[in-house]
Amino acid sequence: MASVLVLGLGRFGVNLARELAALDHQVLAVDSDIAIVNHFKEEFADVVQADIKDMEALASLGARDVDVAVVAVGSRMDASILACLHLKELGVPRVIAKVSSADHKKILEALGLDERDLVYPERDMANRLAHTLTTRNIMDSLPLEEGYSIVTLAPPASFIGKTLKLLDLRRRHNVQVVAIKDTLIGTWNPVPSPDALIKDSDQLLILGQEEDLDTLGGIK
Amino acid sequence: MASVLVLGLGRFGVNLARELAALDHQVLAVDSDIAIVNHFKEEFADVVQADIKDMEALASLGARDVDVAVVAVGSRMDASILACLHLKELGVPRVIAKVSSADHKKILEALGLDERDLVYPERDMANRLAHTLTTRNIMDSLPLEEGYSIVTLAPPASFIGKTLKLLDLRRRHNVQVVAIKDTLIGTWNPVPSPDALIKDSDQLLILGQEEDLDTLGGIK
Ligand SMILES: Nc1ncnc2c1ncn2[C@@H]1O[C@H](COP(=O)(O)OP(=O)(O)OP(=O)(O)O)[C@@H](O)[C@H]1O
Ligand SMILES: Nc1ncnc2c1ncn2[C@@H]1O[C@H](COP(=O)(O)OP(=O)(O)OP(=O)(O)O)[C@@H](O)[C@H]1O
Repeated sequence: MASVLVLGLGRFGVNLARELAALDHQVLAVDSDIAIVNHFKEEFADVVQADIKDMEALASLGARDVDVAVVAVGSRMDASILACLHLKELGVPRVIAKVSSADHKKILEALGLDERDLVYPERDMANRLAHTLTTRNIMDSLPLEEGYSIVTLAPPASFIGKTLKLLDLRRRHNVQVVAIKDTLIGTWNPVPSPDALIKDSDQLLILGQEEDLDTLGGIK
Repeated sequence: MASVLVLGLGRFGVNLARELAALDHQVLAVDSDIAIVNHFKEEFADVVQADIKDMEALASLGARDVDVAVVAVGSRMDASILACLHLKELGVPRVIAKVSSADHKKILEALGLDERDLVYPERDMANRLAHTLTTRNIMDSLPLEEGYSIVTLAPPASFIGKTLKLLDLRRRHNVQVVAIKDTLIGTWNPVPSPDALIKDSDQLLILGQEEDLDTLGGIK
């Protein structure tokens, strides 16, 4: 299990610290606001007050020896940038940061953070929501680069009682059904039979390009 | 295309308004802070100042006639809750809200918002990150309920040059490879051949239960 430094206890930092602790990682949670630190003393085994802009403070927290540091202060760009700079200087193997704008992301990339280690939850979720806005059929989606996505789809009324073979989604909509979940049983079947009838209690996992998925999501 | 009311221009609201406009939806963006409204006058066709706690203000914005309203004020719970209440009373067909805590979510559900219409980006992304922390192999994931997830995996060193048949992931790790992307060509192949050799430029799309995927992510 990894030792993780979580810097900043806003909504992202707190949820991260909780989930990491639940996965048995060793977590040190940090915030500059003493009221916040005290609020979380009971919940987190190790939570301390420190200003992450301060290199000395980070070193004395033992930053040098952690496996991963997560800079979870999104809206104070100065603190975020300084902390990332110091953590890289202290040799932390992996530095992850929550960013609050495209510029913030560019700056941290320039400092040497890996693009995959820069997270922008508000933008990612806003984009996903925008694509599902005209329909609740598309329940969730995962963008896959190159314009592909995988989505979970509640079957539109016109699909119910038909077979995958009949629906012929690959030819008619240029998308691929990669799995079907029978929500009554609760398992995902990754090798769906072309002759199985679609039920309204099914969920379809579908791979395709975004425009084709948007079209699919709009079907009644 | 839909008419969408975006209430609150924080990071989530702004990114949402932008993506909706890019998808050709008709967007009315709203914030109570005049400085913010003025800042976005150039970028958004329709942006106005209003206090979303105020039912009259919402009605005069034309809230009654929109297809979707998104309450994107996460950290002011009172404004968020009052706006949701009013929007439901004004008969808006779909009301979506960004929530900032589990309690906030419960309250809005009690007001009649659909659970699928409550988004909590900071928590969702924190949870996803927590699961990928010990490895960069798992590049992204989409939780699928019932403990299932679908993940994009960069092949570990020990997979390179082997066939799916040899790797036998289904029997050895209880996971299913649903597609392989050849990143050199840029397309996803949803019917991967059992005899194709895995290249380091491939990406695997894998369906499985979370503990099995975590194990897979830890493979060297
Ligand atoms: N220099 C600093 N050192 C340590 N903690 C800090 C520093 N500056 C801000 N913080 C703390 O970081 C936390 C998160 O900051 P902030 O709320 O600005 O970020 P955010 O990205 O908007 O948060 P959220 O995760 O809720 O979206 C706050 O609790 C704040 O006290
Ligand atoms: N009563 C209100 N009426 C209209 N706009 C409001 C009201 N209260 C707050 N806002 C605006 O909503 C925006 C977002 O609010 P806030 O930053 O508190 O939410 P957030 O969830 O933390 O945002 P983010 O999307 O950045 O995470 C701010 O620009 C603020 O001016």
